Amino acid sequence: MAVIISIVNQKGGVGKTTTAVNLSASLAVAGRKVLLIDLDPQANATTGLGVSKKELKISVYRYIMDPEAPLDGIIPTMIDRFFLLPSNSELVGAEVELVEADDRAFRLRNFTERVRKDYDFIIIDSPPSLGLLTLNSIVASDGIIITLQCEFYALEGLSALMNTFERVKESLNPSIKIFGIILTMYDIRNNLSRQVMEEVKKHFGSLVYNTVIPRNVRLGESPSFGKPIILYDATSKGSQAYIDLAREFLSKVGK
Amino acid sequence: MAVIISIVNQKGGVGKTTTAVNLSASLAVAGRKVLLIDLDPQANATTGLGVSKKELKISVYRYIMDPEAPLDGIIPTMIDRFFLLPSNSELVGAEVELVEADDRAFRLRNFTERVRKDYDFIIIDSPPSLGLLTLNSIVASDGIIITLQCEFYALEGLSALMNTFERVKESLNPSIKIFGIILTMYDIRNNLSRQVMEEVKKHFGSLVYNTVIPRNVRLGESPSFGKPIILYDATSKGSQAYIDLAREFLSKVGK
Ligand SMILES: Nc1ncnc2c1ncn2[C@@H]1O[C@H](COP(=O)(O)OP(=O)(O)OP(=O)(O)O)[C@@H](O)[C@H]1O
Ligand SMILES: Nc1ncnc2c1ncn2[C@@H]1O[C@H](COP(=O)(O)OP(=O)(O)OP(=O)(O)O)[C@@H](O)[C@H]1O
Ligand SMILES: [Mg+2]
Ligand SMILES: [Mg+2]
Repeated sequence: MAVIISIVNQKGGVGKTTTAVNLSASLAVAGRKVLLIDLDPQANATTGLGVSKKELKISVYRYIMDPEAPLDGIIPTMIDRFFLLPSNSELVGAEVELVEADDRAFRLRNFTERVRKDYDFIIIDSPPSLGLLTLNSIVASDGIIITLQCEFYALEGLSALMNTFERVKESLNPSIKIFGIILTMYDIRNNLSRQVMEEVKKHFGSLVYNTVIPRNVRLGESPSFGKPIILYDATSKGSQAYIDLAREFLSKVGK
Repeated sequence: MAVIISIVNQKGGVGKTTTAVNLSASLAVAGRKVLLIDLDPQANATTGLGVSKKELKISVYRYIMDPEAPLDGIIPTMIDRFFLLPSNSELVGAEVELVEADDRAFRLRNFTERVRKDYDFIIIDSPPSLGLLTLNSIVASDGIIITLQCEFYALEGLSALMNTFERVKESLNPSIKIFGIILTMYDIRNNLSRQVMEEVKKHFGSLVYNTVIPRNVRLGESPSFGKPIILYDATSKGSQAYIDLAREFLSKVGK
């Protein structure tokens, strides 16, 4: 039975996709079977794994509209045991199309419950908003991971995210947990990074992962080659950090 | 009569708010009367100018729901001639509340047309999505400015943004123009930055501003002090870049 995790933060550009892709790849390399679901109409996780969103015939949109549809939308990646349910721009329409549907918050969950037995982990990349897609992601999950860029605006948005989390926990998914907060794009030369880190550790204590993802040029380059960092440059600090993160994650979820 | 501009890009974290705040401040310092509208429920432009979103009694939400409401929601900033229409989290509800309204794409425009005569420039900061709020922003504007982080994923999203722009131009706002593309967080040490810049200049030519905003730590620090960069550190490369940008902008729009 898979553990299902959403990578969330409504603040844009804080490393959600980079973490979803590279944590998934690192878990697969560590021998786990992983499904990455790209729930962002921007489809960055899809492109970052070398899949052309324009040529896609089936995307996650099909399963949001019909959770019982045949599973041929799930595609392999270049890493063994690592599968992707890709996205494309048709997902943009879902938020409006589902406004009237009573089960609009449960569409993704209906799909993930169906495939949960086939994987060790299901990781969901969400868009930069607290709308219906992110809601679907949190409702479908056992826990959330918050990626937090070490910057002022990113810290600012944390309380809104926590409020949304509490509301979902009370009404839609009582068993959801916070698996942790991951600090991303940490720049050791920059005071602001250190101040944000100290502030977050003060408020959230042990929820904050010990593994910190440094700002690393190779992480920004790897999606342009359609590869996770471990295939693009396994010797880089970025790749090493995501391997460390996968190890810490496995010990925290007890697998 | 004000020139009205939206700062847009559905990709998150690409410098929309930083550009909206610092271009507005630099135009005000150059003697223009400017209204900055924060149309993002995250309210980063509001916080970045030292305004407490929790204590706000009136936000832009009031004018989206009632464009004829009294104008006491517009507040002065610490810079002469620079005014703010702040945001807070009540704006989150607008997208769903307006789904049935026939004029849902024109709400902000009804407000900006009312106040256009009072300013030289109205600048609108939009959220990281192509939803109803960003649609309102584009429909209310004479032109859009696209902030583009010099990274692969940011470049990737440009075609989706251009499609949305064309659709709005055809059906909702035929006179809308693209005022330009501004490259942000340019890192001179990083090949990827240079490659993205060359790619963008190849496709968009003179639409790309000559002024490039460098990655600059002081720009990331200034919002935590509630100040635009020109007040936080006028000697920084970040501040100088936004002053140059304001000058280039004024010459491009002929004011
Ligand atoms: N540790 C890092 N070092 C350097 N660059 C990074 C790092 N993590 C992410 N990036 C780059 O920063 C940008 C933002 O990261 P990413 O797209 O993963 O964030 P996101 O939260 O998914 O954004 P969005 O809110 O748009 O979905 C991307 O261009 C990415 O390549
Ligand atoms: N030129 C720069 N140099 C260094 N840091 C920058 C620069 N421009 C913006 N930043 C920082 O990068 C982060 C992202 O910028 P900003 O919040 O302005 O982007 P945005 O596009 O408005 O994000 P969102 O999509 O969440 O609205 C912020 O923490 C900001 O302080
Ligand atoms: Mg993303
Ligand atoms: Mg912003």
